[in-house]
Amino acid sequence: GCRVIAIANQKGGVGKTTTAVNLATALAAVNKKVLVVDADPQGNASTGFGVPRSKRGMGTYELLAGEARVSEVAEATIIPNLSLVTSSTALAGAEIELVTADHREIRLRNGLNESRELYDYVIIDSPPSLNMLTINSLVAADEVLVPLQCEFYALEGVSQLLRTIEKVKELFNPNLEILGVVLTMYDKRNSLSDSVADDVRGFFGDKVFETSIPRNVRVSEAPSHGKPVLVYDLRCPGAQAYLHLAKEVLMRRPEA
Amino acid sequence: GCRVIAIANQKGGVGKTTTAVNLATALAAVNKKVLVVDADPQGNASTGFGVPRSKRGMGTYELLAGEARVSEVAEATIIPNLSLVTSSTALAGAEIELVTADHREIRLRNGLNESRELYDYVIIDSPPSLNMLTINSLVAADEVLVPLQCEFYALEGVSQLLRTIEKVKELFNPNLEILGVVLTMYDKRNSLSDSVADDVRGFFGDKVFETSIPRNVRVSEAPSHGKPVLVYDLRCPGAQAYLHLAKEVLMRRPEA
Ligand SMILES: Nc1ncnc2c1ncn2[C@@H]1O[C@H](COP(=O)(O)OP(=O)(O)OP(=O)(O)O)[C@@H](O)[C@H]1O
Ligand SMILES: Nc1ncnc2c1ncn2[C@@H]1O[C@H](COP(=O)(O)OP(=O)(O)OP(=O)(O)O)[C@@H](O)[C@H]1O
Ligand SMILES: [Mg+2]
Ligand SMILES: [Mg+2]
Repeated sequence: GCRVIAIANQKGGVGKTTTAVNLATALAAVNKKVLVVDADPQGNASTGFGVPRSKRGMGTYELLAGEARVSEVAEATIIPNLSLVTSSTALAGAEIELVTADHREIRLRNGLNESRELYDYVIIDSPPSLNMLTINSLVAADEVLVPLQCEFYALEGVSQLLRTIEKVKELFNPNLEILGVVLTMYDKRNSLSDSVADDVRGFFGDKVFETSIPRNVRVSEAPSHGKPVLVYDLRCPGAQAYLHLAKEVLMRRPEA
Repeated sequence: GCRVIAIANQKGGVGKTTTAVNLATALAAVNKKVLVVDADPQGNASTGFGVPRSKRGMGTYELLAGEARVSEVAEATIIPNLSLVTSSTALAGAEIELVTADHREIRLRNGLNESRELYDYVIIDSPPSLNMLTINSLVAADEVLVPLQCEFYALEGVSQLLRTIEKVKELFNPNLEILGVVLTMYDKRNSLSDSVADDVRGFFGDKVFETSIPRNVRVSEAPSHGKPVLVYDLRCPGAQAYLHLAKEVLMRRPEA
């Protein structure tokens, strides 16, 4: 069956988009059929695959609005086996429109129904908030992957995120499970990174992936070339870490 | 008169909170009476001043709801001359409540009216989005300070932010001016940082502050001690940069 994974954390700048783009690419590289859904009005995941703003037609907004089906909005990317539903500025308006819409929480789930027969993995990149777009991502997903930057402010927000996940599970999506937590921008020379990593492993136990993603400038350079870092520089530590993460994701299935 | 400055950028993790906390502390250090308003449900600015979550009573939520006046919710901090309006989890609900409320855009401006007689500077930390909380911050403010991380994805979002600022100015707040753009987490060893900095200076001209904030681990350690970096380690490069930034802010007044 298809696995739908939401990449979520309301803390900003923790590596959600970078994880969505590169985990998806790594899964496609081992011949999984992958769909990435850019549910963030910023549209960074769409940029990460090299789709210029001027070329973004129908996408996530139309899925939420029920105006198009997945097969009509999913577009091929430079990566074999990987399709993308882009985000456009129309999505910025969706947040406000959703608040007063019918069935507001299940719109993305309904929109992605068809994708379950077409793909092995659906990866949803969500915005830095616990708003209706993120709620829609959590309701549409079977699993949540939480990127966690090794910084103090990032640690602070985790309990708010867990409460939101619990609530979504209780009210809208009983199947929702936490696939795992991945430490990002880990810098072994920096004692803060280490102490946050220890706290996270203490709190989450084996939900924390063994792979942590090192801070690596090649990772942040890749988007300016419109490519995932796996394509931009496969040998670099960041790309290698995402390959290892993908292996763990393939091996690990939440208690179904 | 009082200067109300919103710290805004919808891109996550660019240094909004760090800039709000440390700029405010630097201004208080030169005897300006300063109020920090934490308008982000994450509540990181409140943490940055050492206010534990359990101690957060009435704050920004009550200001928005019209249930309390500034003088009732502003609380003293460890910093002389600096008061804080805290954020609590109640604020997470404000976003949805505001969408359908009367006068939804001007609620924070109304709530902060009284502060104009009590303080020299009001610094508002906003969340990583262009939602109702950020709109309220922009409508309440006279000036906008934009922290911009020297990274490609961060550069991408600037035009969306400028469009939103223009719209707020047109519809709700004709006095709103861009005070300036400050480059954050600048790493001179990294060519990406340099090329983004060049792009930003080319685009914004002298709106870009001369001071850029270097990436400095002491800055990210300070919140875990509940202190601004100016208090935690005044000599470090990050703290020194925020002192220089404050000097520039004092010297620079937008065309009134
Ligand atoms: N391992 C890494 N090493 C170096 N830079 C990284 C790494 N991961 C992400 N970055 C950079 O850090 C910044 C934040 O990452 P990213 O945009 O993926 O986070 P996000 O959580 O999606 O942000 P937002 O909350 O705005 O959606 C980006 O500029 C990205 O290129
Ligand atoms: N100059 C700096 N050097 C090193 N680390 C920094 C610097 N400025 C900020 N940081 C760290 O980077 C992370 C992001 O900064 P911060 O939380 O202030 O950004 P933000 O824009 O407020 O994030 P959000 O979008 O979630 O509100 C924090 O962990 C912070 O401690
Ligand atoms: Mg993102
Ligand atoms: Mg912040």
